[in-house]
Amino acid sequence: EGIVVRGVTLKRDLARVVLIGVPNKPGIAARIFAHVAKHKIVVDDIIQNVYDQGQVANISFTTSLGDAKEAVACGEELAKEIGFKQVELDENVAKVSIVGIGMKTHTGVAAQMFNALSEAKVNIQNINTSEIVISCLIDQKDGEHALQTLHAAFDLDK
Amino acid sequence: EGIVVRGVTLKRDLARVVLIGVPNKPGIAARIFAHVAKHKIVVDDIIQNVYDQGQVANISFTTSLGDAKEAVACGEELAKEIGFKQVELDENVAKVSIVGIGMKTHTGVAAQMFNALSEAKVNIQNINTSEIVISCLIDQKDGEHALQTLHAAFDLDK
Ligand SMILES: C[C@@H](O)[C@H](N)C(=O)O
Ligand SMILES: C[C@@H](O)[C@H](N)C(=O)O
Repeated sequence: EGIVVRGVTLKRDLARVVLIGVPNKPGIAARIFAHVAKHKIVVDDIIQNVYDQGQVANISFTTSLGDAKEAVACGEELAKEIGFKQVELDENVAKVSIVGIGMKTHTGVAAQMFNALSEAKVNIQNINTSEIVISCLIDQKDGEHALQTLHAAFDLDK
Repeated sequence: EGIVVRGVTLKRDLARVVLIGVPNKPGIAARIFAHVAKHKIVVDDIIQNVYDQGQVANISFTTSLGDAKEAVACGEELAKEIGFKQVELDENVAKVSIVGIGMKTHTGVAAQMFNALSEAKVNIQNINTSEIVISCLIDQKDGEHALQTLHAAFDLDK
């Protein structure tokens, strides 16, 4: 059985924008991200969760720090146009990721990552998983510490 | 410049569980997924969004339909133990994904996927992106239609 987690990466200087209470009906995500693209904002990750029995969604995306103000302005235009509750911004974000293969079938891997960060007292903001990458958004100040913690947790610093 | 989107996949018979209003402090995600693993539930994707100025998070995960009841029972135990508002279940879910390379730097790709689904009147529940895979959770009944729509949208059915 091969080594599952092959590396850890850290992406700094990100901003996180979340659109809260977006109506959950077809066409909304398309409209939002067409508008974001029109503002020439480069999007890193998009994370959306539906809740309140499928009535609304929170849509979060990350951009470079440089695009943060533009992204919020864009979000506020959309809040008026589409009609949703709130736009929030966090300009103090980094993304730490573990990279591997077949991580889905090794159910413990995500839990192991969250556990390592928790023991290092690093708060996890957003989570985003696939078979190949599990990413956590954290405070920028925790970036280096999170990187070292995960290297140790997955035996990668030998 | 190579072809960015190489294929579309559909994963059927999924259930979506969302834990609503989870306190946003270190150790919670670790506790939740250790508990889920203890119940022998196999988790497909995990998506977490923080909101309300970082006070709470919604954490969503997908499992097989067969694990749905167990996953909800597990979520409800955690709601009591940890103290959060609500657990919701949708047993009618499929995941459609576009697979490619370097999709982040081609900013239009996600917007193009959302647009194609919107024109097909397919509602997007959850969204989850990385450089290699962009996944949307949709209603099970829309699975086949979404698959064909995306094949056509990305010129993959020639
Ligand atoms: C919220 C948003 O994703 C909506 N459900 C859509 O399909 O566009
Ligand atoms: C909500 C949960 O992810 C919490 N922030 C944690 O770090 O565990």
